[in-house]
Amino acid sequence: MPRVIAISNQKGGVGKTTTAINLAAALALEDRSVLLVDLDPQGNCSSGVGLPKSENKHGIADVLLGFRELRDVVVPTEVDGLHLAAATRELVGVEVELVDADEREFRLRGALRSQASQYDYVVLDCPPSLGMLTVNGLAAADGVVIPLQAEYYAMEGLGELLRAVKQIRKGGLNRDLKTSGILLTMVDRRTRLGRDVCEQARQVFGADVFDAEIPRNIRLAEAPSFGKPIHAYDPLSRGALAYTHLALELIAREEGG
Amino acid sequence: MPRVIAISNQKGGVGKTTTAINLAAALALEDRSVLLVDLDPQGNCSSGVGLPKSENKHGIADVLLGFRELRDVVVPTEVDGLHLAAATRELVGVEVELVDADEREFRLRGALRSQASQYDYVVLDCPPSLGMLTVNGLAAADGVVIPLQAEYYAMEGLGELLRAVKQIRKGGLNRDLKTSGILLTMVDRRTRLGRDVCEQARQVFGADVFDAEIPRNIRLAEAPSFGKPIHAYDPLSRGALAYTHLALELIAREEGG
Ligand SMILES: Nc1ncnc2c1ncn2[C@@H]1O[C@H](COP(=O)(O)OP(=O)(O)OP(=O)(O)O)[C@@H](O)[C@H]1O
Ligand SMILES: Nc1ncnc2c1ncn2[C@@H]1O[C@H](COP(=O)(O)OP(=O)(O)OP(=O)(O)O)[C@@H](O)[C@H]1O
Ligand SMILES: [Mg+2]
Ligand SMILES: [Mg+2]
Repeated sequence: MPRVIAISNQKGGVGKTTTAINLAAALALEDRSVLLVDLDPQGNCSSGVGLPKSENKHGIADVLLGFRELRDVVVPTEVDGLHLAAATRELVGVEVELVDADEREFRLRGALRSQASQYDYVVLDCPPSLGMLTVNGLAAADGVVIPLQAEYYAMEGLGELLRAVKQIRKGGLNRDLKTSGILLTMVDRRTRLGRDVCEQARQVFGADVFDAEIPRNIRLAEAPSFGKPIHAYDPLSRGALAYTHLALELIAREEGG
Repeated sequence: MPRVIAISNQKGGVGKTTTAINLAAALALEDRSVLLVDLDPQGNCSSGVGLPKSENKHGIADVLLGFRELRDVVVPTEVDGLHLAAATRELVGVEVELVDADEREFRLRGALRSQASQYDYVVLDCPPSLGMLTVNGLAAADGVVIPLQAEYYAMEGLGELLRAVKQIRKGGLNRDLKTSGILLTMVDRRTRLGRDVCEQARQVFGADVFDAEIPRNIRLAEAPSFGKPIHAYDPLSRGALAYTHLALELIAREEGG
């Protein structure tokens, strides 16, 4: 069975998609077989690996609504070993369509349990909310990676997300859900704010915070316009090295050793 | 009747809250009477003006659910002429509670039409989604200001938002809704990406793009941790000057002259 990792934070613009794409790519470069799933109707994850939402006929929305099997919507990406279950235009309607549906929280979990066994990791990019798409992601996940932008508003919302994760675990939706780790993103240690938030996060959350920090690095913001993960766009950039560091740390946490 | 301006973009982290707070403050400093409304369950707008969600007993959620009148939840802020209808913990449940309610899209519009006549401007901070809270905002608004972060993913989502605004206008939810303007935010003209996106936005959207650009300025990210708009935290910063420029431009567009 694959290890399923959700990348989630209801705060917007903290680096969820950037982390989902580049962690998945870095894991594939470490010879893991990886499925990336775009659960955000914005479809940034899909376009960030060169498969924009508007060009995808089928995707994860078909699986969540029961129209297609997961294996029928998965496509390869430019990176060896990295596959994608893409966003399509239909994804924006899924939350409303699932309101009265059976097993609505477990649609993704069911599909991954039965049809993703050939992967070592499944990485889920979640939208900036705690709605039904994110709930599907958290119900299907073994662990959640929480990108934390090194700024004030992001710190403020973290408590609410940790409470939601706890409710999903204790409320029975997913008894095994753990926090894989908190990832400091867009870190600029030249600013007092950047240093303060990093220090505060490590003090408050201790070992839950990954050693790996993702620096603010313009190459990470440029890569999506070429539809490439950072390792394919600029493999020697600070952004690429940071996501490789994260992948190695996650492998150590997940696989032991 | 006040001019109601919604600050909206479903893309996360593009500067909606920063724009709502600092535009509202800048308008108040130009001797307008302003009501700021926090429609985002995250409550960043409320804490950004020193009234964090956890400390507010009543707020806009009570008005949307019909429990209180608007005048009973409005509170003054540190800035003369700037009032707030705050977020409370209950706001996170409002979208679900309105699913089957009467006039669910028009709750905010009704409250503002009947109880906000003493204000010159009402500024609405919307969450990063196109759900019922944002729909309430767009249905109540005369104009929408769209913050556009000068980066790739933000440009990608803009078409979808403009389509949604058009649907709200042509579909009858709000026949008078216009785009007040597209605001370039977090602009760093030292990077090629920043220059490219600004140039592209002005080419494609022309006069719809405000002249005022908001530069990336660390003082704007620091101010919320003190619960102050930029003009109260660092009135001579580039961020404060840029939001003043925006307020003057909006006044010229809205009031003529
Ligand atoms: N470390 C970084 N350095 C520089 N830019 C970054 C970095 N990480 C992300 N970005 C850029 O910041 C913006 C926000 O990141 P991203 O879109 O990944 O966040 P998100 O949390 O997925 O947003 P949303 O809430 O809309 O889903 C994007 O334009 C992205 O390219
Ligand atoms: N011009 C700027 N320069 C530097 N930092 C900025 C600027 N504008 C906003 N920020 C910071 O960037 C982050 C994102 O901004 P903000 O929270 O206002 O975006 P948002 O669109 O409201 O996010 P959400 O989608 O979560 O509601 C915040 O930490 C904010 O302080
Ligand atoms: Mg994203
Ligand atoms: Mg906001």
